Amino acid sequence: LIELRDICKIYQMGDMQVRAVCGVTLDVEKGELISIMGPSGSGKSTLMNIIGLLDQPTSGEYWLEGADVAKLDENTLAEIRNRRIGFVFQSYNLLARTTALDNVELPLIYSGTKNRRRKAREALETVGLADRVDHRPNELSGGQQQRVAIARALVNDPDIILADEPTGNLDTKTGLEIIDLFQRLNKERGITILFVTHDSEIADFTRRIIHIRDGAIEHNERVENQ
Amino acid sequence: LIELRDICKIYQMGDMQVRAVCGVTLDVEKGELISIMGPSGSGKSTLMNIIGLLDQPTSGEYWLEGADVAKLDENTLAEIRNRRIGFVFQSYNLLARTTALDNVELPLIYSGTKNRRRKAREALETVGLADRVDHRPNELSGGQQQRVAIARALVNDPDIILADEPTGNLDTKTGLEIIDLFQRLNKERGITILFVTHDSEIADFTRRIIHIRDGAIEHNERVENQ
Ligand SMILES: Nc1ncnc2c1ncn2[C@@H]1O[C@H](COP(=O)(O)OP(=O)(O)OP(=O)(O)O)[C@@H](O)[C@H]1O
Ligand SMILES: Nc1ncnc2c1ncn2[C@@H]1O[C@H](COP(=O)(O)OP(=O)(O)OP(=O)(O)O)[C@@H](O)[C@H]1O
Ligand SMILES: [Mg+2]
Ligand SMILES: [Mg+2]
Repeated sequence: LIELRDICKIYQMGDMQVRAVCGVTLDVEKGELISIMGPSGSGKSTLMNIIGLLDQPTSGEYWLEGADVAKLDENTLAEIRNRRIGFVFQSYNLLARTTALDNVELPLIYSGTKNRRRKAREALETVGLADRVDHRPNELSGGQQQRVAIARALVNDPDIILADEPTGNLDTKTGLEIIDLFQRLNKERGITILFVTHDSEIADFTRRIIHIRDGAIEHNERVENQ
Repeated sequence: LIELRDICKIYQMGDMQVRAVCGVTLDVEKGELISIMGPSGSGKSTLMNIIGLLDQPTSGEYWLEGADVAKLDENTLAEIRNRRIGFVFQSYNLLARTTALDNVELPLIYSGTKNRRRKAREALETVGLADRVDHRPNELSGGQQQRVAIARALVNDPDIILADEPTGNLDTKTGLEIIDLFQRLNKERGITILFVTHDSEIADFTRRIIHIRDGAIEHNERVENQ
């Protein structure tokens, strides 16, 4: 499903170069449940943004279901981002003046889906926020904002979910409920899921852990105790 | 040092009331190292904002070193917030168009401190960001932004540090380095430290854990293994 070949993302800062990621080669099969771990600043979000079509690599190739992403036009990319990929951002990226319900409804407006309001409401229920639908982000706790971002990523029934540290602001119990939800989506609907986490307990729920350090893949770990 | 008596914070949403916290009575002695734990949405940030003078309770009393906070004028409050309290926000609250160095320097400008640039640089070194001082927030990873927020909270040598989930976006190793730093500030300089965390491993480094649920203190736990 996802093939990365020698991916590099290099930022030019004045006369210095920051190699956010470099030399990343990676294959992800349809239906995999993978976690990505590594130190702060090691390139995890950068890699996720490239996979999620939110950023372009400086060099290297990215094939999504056999199509060379660099050759796709902007409309096709926008369509894939909206309908096929659900992205949970590390800093949520919610619209500030907009209620939780409207934030979650937004992808459904873009995809022209029927029954938007009902679907958005159900997604919020799934993450335990049925009683917070009319709150704006600044009227929500940090973990509640995080869950709105999760609900929004799920609402268009994507076949790939990319979640950048989806439980960082959640207590252990709520965090496990979210991971349980991801596991069920993966098992029952075959959704391919990659998430970045710092929590090894949570990584143990996945079937493969990719360890990243200094912008490169250090090693791949099969999780055996399934 | 800190005395809260029957603190309530209630938000009016249309004709509904949201009781973010209610009935919180709490004493914090000078030099304590305390963690606050509880489910997402249970009132931890609300409580921290009241203690940090960033928000006023709907009812109840707050005595800071014997002074009734409700009776202090705005200048005194601003002075205490700037010089005596270092606050690490759950969502960092960094200035977007400003480098890490300038973000950390800001409290020093307000307090009219000499050698600002050097002190800001040292604070960033302490959190491992010596090579990221000229990056703006959107040129930093999530965990790097979190560490800039931590550096900024320390730079004015506060005697109280309030940290709202300071390790939520940090890998285990970097998170423990930060907690180690807090422990040292507490032991060596007697700084009173309260932090919110979801990580019980991190809470075990403190000497008292306050458990919060549904806006109220459920119980106080002494940590014995010191
Ligand atoms: N726009 C940019 N310009 C310069 N450097 C950048 C930019 N964006 C990211 N970086 C750098 O690239 C590196 C990787 O960043 P990235 O956000 O991928 O890290 P991460 O692994 O997600 O970290 P964390 O766990 O802290 O979220 C970091 O060292 C960061 O400072
Ligand atoms: N301005 C507001 N208006 C209405 N309700 C609010 C407002 N701010 C916070 N709340 C509600 O108050 C409750 C407590 O919020 P708070 O941010 O203190 O939770 P928290 O314990 O910090 O949670 P988390 O661990 O998710 O950060 C939440 O249920 C939240 O929805
Ligand atoms: Mg990141
Ligand atoms: Mg909070």
